[in-house]
Amino acid sequence: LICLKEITKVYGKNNNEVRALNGVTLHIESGEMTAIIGPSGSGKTTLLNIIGCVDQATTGEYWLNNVYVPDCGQKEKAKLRNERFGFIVQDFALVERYSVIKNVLLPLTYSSKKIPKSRAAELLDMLGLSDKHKTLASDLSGGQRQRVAIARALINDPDIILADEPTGALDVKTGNEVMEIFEQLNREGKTIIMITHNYEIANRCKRTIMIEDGRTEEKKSTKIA
Amino acid sequence: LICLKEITKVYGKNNNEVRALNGVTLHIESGEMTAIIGPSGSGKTTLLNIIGCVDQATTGEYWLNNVYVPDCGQKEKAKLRNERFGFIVQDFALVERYSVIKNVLLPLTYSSKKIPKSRAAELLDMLGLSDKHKTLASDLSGGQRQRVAIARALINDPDIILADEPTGALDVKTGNEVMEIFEQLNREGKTIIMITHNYEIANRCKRTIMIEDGRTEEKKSTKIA
Ligand SMILES: Nc1ncnc2c1ncn2[C@@H]1O[C@H](COP(=O)(O)OP(=O)(O)OP(=O)(O)O)[C@@H](O)[C@H]1O
Ligand SMILES: Nc1ncnc2c1ncn2[C@@H]1O[C@H](COP(=O)(O)OP(=O)(O)OP(=O)(O)O)[C@@H](O)[C@H]1O
Ligand SMILES: [Mg+2]
Ligand SMILES: [Mg+2]
Repeated sequence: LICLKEITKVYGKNNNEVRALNGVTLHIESGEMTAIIGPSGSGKTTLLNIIGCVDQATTGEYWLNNVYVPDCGQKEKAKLRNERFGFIVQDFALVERYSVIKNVLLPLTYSSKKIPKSRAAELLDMLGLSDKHKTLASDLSGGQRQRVAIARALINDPDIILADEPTGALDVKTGNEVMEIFEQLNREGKTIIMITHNYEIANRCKRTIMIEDGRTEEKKSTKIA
Repeated sequence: LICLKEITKVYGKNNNEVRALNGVTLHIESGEMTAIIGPSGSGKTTLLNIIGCVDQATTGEYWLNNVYVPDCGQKEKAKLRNERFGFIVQDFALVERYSVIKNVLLPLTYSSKKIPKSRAAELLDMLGLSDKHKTLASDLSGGQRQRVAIARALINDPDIILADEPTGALDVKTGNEVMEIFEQLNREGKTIIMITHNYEIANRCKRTIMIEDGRTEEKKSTKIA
C-alpha cells in the first residue's frame, strides 16, 4: 500500500542544513497497525507528513498504492489527502472560533463520500465529548482538543489513519478508550500509522518502527503473545 | 507558601455552566515537588492557572505567602507572575516568528533580577537544544518546542515552577533528562507543581494530588521507599 524508498528530507541550505530524514526505506501493507517511536527531533512528524502528502521528500521514491506521489500535482495530492487520509496532527490545528461540532464537520465540506452529519455527534460521544458539541474549541482542555482532532480525522471514513501522538495529552484511561476505537477501525480494515512516545501504546500495534536521526529500523518483536 | 481554600471556578452562565473547580482546598509548602494527576477535563490546567495568577477563582480564598491574591490588582498580579512563577503552559505558547534564543530571553525584558543572557544558552544546552539556538520556533519538532517553553519558564530563576504536562511531547529518555533538571532545581529549594498524565513521572515527586470533576484528593503514598 505504502512504499517508501531512500526517502530524504533536508531543511535549510548551505552549512545550515537539517537532515530530518536520511534515507528511509519502508513498506506498509494495507490493514496494518504500525507504531513509530523515537527520540524528540528524530524525524517522526516529517515522515508522517510525507506519507500523508502534506510535505514532499527532497529525494527518494514514494508509491501510494500504484500512484507515484512525487509526480502528482497539487490538485491530485489534495484529493489524496482529503479522500484517503485522516490526519491527527501533533498540535491538533482546531479552528479556535468554531464549535466542536463545526470543527469535526469541516472535512465533509470537501468530501465526495456520502457521510451523514450525525456521524460527527456519534464520534464525539465515543470520545467522551457528548456534552461538548456546542462548546467553542478555544474553551476546551488540552485532552478535549486532542479528542476533537481525532473525531475530525475520522469523520470522512479514511482508509489510512495517520496519528501524530494521538494520546499525548490524555490520561491513561482516556488514552485506552482512544486505542480501542483505533483497534476497532483496524479490525474493519483501516490502515493505521501512529507516532507515540508511549511503549504501552506501541505494544498494542502489530508492528513497531524505531527512528533515530532520520533513519528507521524495524523493532524485533519482544512481545509475549 | 500556597494556600487555597474552597476554590471554585465556573465558566458559562445559566444552564450552560461548567464547574471546572468545585471546592478545592490545598496547601503547598515551600520547596515541595508536587504532581497533579487526573482525567482529561478534570480541572488541572484551571487549578494551575489560578495558582499562577493567570486566572481568577470564582469563589474561595488564595494566599500566596501572606498575600491575599483575590485582593490584588492587575499590576500586582503581573508582578507576581513575572517574579515568582515560571510557567510551562500546555500548548507552549512560543512566538513562532522569533528564534529559539529570543523566545527564551523574553522574560528577561521585564525582569528585575540581574540574569546574564548567557543563562539562555546554558538552559538550552541542558535541554539538548545546543544546535537550535538560532532556529525559528516555527521550524521545531513538538518536543523541541516543549523544551524551549521549559527553558523560557526557568530563565528568570523563579522560586515557584508551574509545569502543565512538561514531558507530554517527549520520548522517555528526554523526559527523564527534564525530570533531572527539575529535581536539581528542587534540591536548590525551588517549589515545583507539575501536571502529568504519567505515573512514573508523578512517582518522582514527593507528593501526588489526584483531581476528578474539579475536586482534589491527596494520594496516599504507595511508593516503596
Ligand atoms: N474558557 C473556558 N470556557 C468554558 N469551559 C472551559 C474553559 N476552560 C476550561 N473549560 C472547561 O473546564 C474543564 C476543565 O478544564 P481544564 O483545562 O482545567 O482540564 P484539564 O484537567 O487540564 O484537562 P486535560 O488533561 O485535558 O488538559 C473542562 O471541561 C473544560 O472544557
Ligand atoms: N520547517 C523546518 N525547518 C527546519 N528544520 C525543521 C523543520 N521542520 C522540522 N525540522 C527539524 O527536523 C527534525 C525532525 O523534526 P520532526 O518534527 O520530524 O521530529 P519528531 O521526531 O516529530 O520530534 P518530536 O518527537 O519532538 O515531535 C528536527 O530537528 C526539527 O528541528
Ligand atoms: Mg513530532
Ligand atoms: Mg490541561
